[in-house]
Amino acid sequence: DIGHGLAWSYYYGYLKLILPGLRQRVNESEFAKSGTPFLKKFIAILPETSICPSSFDKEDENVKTIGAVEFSVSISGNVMRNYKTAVHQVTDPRDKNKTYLFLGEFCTPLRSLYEMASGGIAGLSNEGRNHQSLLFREKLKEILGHPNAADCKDFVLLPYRDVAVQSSSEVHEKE
Amino acid sequence: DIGHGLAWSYYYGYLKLILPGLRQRVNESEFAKSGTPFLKKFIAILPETSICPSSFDKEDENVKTIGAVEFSVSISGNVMRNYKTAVHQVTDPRDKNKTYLFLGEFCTPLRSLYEMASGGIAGLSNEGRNHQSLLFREKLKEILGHPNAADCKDFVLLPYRDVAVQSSSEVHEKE
Ligand SMILES: Nc1nc(=O)c2ncn([C@@H]3O[C@@H]4COP(=O)(O)O[C@H]5[C@@H](O)[C@H](n6cnc7c(N)ncnc76)O[C@@H]5COP(=O)(O)O[C@@H]3[C@@H]4O)c2[nH]1
Repeated sequence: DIGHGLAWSYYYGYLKLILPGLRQRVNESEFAKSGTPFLKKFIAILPETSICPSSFDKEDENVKTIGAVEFSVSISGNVMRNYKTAVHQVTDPRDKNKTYLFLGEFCTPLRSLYEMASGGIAGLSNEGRNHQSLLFREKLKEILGHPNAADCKDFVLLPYRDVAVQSSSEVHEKE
Repeated sequence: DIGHGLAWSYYYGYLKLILPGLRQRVNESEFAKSGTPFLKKFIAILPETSICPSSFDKEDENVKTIGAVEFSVSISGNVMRNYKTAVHQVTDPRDKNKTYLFLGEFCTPLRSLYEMASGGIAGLSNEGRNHQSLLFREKLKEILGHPNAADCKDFVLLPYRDVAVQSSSEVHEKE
């Protein structure tokens, strides 16, 4: 199943690389020194539609990307491949003086699922896409519960009902 | 199947992003101006064992990584994510004055397959790993043959019999 493959790939090709050293990199960054409350876990948002907006800024006027924590490592012949973990600032809409910081993204493997359903080659239906997204999430939770993944604890999988952005045909299909 | 998922992810999450503009970026780079013969297609090497060395330099004294062609784009909430395409110089062992350049890597999704077979969580056997590698290659060829992938022609999938690096236990398993 595609969703399972994406979960294994996300774990071994990304989470296993960025999570073990993340908290330390964050603590050594300028963002941690700012004194702003900072949730130092990597948040991977799982939009229900698998639509992964390219950036947070356009999606929510209260969220602004202010930079990234990064490191480089040679992987698979790609010398000093760069891994960036974006840092975002959230402003409390009821009190513009209250801000806090978080790390995260829209869970990138879902972007491939969305493309498979809309890209015209894979022939994946929206139901198939949603099913594979569920398989991805279940498999990733299972992997992260394994003792070998103990160094990947600074991570949150966050499902997000972005149903409002669905076109009327998608809403119709759901019914 | 895992291999199929990795092929779709490699296509939509990487090849579709880097291949369409690759030749132009290469032609505008310092490497193209050097006058050295330059094969301007992206080469993804598929080691038979799925072992993906971190860099070419250690693998072959005649190959040296001399830089990269890169660009940045906001993907999935990761602002200005960096995509590097490594440039390698090959020296002809029979004539040290003859060099040529190529772009490429050890096909990164295979690295996840290798980790799945050796990482102790997935329980994937070496036969399973080799089978998924074959499925990956077949699916990727199929995707790249589709009319929608016409802008991804500057690409070569290169299987490589790296069997010599197998431990005696792997060779034994194969028999
Ligand atoms: N947000 C985010 N930032 C990253 O830097 C990153 N790097 C990987 N991933 C995701 O982890 C998983 C495993 O990565 P892997 O490198 O094995 O496969 C990658 C890899 O084979 C190739 N690829 C993507 N970006 C690059 C890159 N910059 N250099 C080389 N290869 C790349 O295409 C596959 C799919 O990439 P994404 O679809 O971006 O999602 C990947 C994937 O789900 C990332 N996700």
